[in-house]
Amino acid sequence: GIPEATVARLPIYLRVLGALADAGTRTVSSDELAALAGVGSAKLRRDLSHLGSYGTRGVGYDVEHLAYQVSRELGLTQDWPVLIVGVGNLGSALAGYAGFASRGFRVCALVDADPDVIGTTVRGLRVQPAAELEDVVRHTGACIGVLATPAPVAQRMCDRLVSAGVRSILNFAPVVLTVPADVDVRKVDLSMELQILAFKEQRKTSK
Amino acid sequence: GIPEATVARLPIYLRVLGALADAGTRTVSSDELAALAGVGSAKLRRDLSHLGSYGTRGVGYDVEHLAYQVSRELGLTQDWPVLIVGVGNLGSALAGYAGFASRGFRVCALVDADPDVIGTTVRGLRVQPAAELEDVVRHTGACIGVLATPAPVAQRMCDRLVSAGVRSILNFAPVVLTVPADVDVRKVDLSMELQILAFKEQRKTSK
Ligand SMILES: NC(=O)c1ccc[n+]([C@@H]2O[C@H](COP(=O)([O-])OP(=O)(O)OC[C@H]3O[C@@H](n4cnc5c(N)ncnc54)[C@H](O)[C@@H]3O)[C@@H](O)[C@H]2O)c1
Ligand SMILES: NC(=O)c1ccc[n+]([C@@H]2O[C@H](COP(=O)([O-])OP(=O)(O)OC[C@H]3O[C@@H](n4cnc5c(N)ncnc54)[C@H](O)[C@@H]3O)[C@@H](O)[C@H]2O)c1
Repeated sequence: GIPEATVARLPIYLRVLGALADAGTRTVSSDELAALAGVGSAKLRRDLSHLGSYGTRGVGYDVEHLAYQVSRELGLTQDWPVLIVGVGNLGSALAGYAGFASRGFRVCALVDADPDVIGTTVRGLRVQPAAELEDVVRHTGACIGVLATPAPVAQRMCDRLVSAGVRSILNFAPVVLTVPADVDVRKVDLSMELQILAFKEQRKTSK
Repeated sequence: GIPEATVARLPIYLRVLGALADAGTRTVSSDELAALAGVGSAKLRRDLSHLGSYGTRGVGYDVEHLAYQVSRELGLTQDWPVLIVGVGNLGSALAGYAGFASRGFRVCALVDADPDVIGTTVRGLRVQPAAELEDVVRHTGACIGVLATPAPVAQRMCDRLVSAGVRSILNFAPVVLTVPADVDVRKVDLSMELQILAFKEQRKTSK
């Protein structure tokens, strides 16, 4: 098996790789990864060779793939297929966010209702028709739905996600969704964040 | 002055108008607004006439403007000028979010570094060059900065916002920012939201 000492260093490598992935860094040399992890690069290369990972001469390691290998070794491999409904400005930003993939959230499909958007490729995925949502959920096994549609259609699309079997919803639309008891919804409200900043700003100036 | 009974109904009208603005509804008829507020439409029209607001025959009231008039009457008028740095997918989505304007957060300026983006109009605002950030802050009096740039430039742009006098920062870039003690930063991390959903999903299936 893998030496104990190597296993003990894997969580450190994983944390460093996660930070690199978040920052959108695609590859990392063994010297750079070793420096970030606080180990010698020869030791790092030996550790990773135990995982069957050797990097590419002159290029280094693929950050996302290495993160996957390390987390698999640590028994942490999660793979949550995420479906994004509504591929406008917000949906496109979410589709490309590296911070999702590095934590096991794989955007597996994109759907939109606009004929000009359907069929286009966003971050390597072909946008499928909202009309085929149920088929898309079935094919991909999507278990988390992200709602980035305009407000008037959010509840309707939520209902369709739920009847297709999706049990976890991340909602960006400014509506309060109604869902069955066994479905979790988290609503993101960025104006709330601004209000907190404004509140603090007001307190500063009133001192 | 304005009748007591009218003043008592203003907070209800404001709450209804806020919900309409959130949902992206631009205009509302007096009948619709009255129904949502639970009052007769003749009474509503009389109330609003006391604010000098008469609506447009056949169209109704402008939601955002009426909300402003009502909150001004209630002494609640806030105006927080917000500058968005980075007008890609995420920045464009934020620039257009009605939920900000209805709560007194007015996006007053947009800056980007990409020559193809500079000079374009996004939601009615002309995108200005990131190189002129300090001038833009001075001209607009921006006091809240939103960082929607790629990670590698986030700290640099943050430093420039701070030295231009911005004291409140909403950060979307996946980096931890360093700021002086008198500057507030709120960091948005949407992968956190997904992790919470995944955690709940895991607990469901392990029952
Ligand atoms: N919660 C927040 O803090 C926050 C911030 C910004 C935007 N928003 C909200 O996020 C949503 C998206 O914002 P945006 O700026 O990306 O809007 P957008 O108009 O750029 O994108 C919306 C997309 O949804 C698509 N769509 C419409 N009906 C659909 C359907 N039935 N099925 C699938 N797709 C459909 C449209 O074709 C479009 O591509 C809006 O509801 C907006 O209010 C929320
Ligand atoms: N926090 C989260 O949950 C979350 C979710 C999605 C995206 N993001 C992050 O938000 C940021 C924006 O994402 P996006 O999808 O909109 O990216 P994007 O590439 O579409 O947009 C980034 C924009 O920033 C501009 N830019 C680059 N350097 C600049 C500078 N010095 N000054 C001003 N503008 C500059 C680019 O020209 C571009 O228009 C990224 O850092 C991304 O990782 C965070």
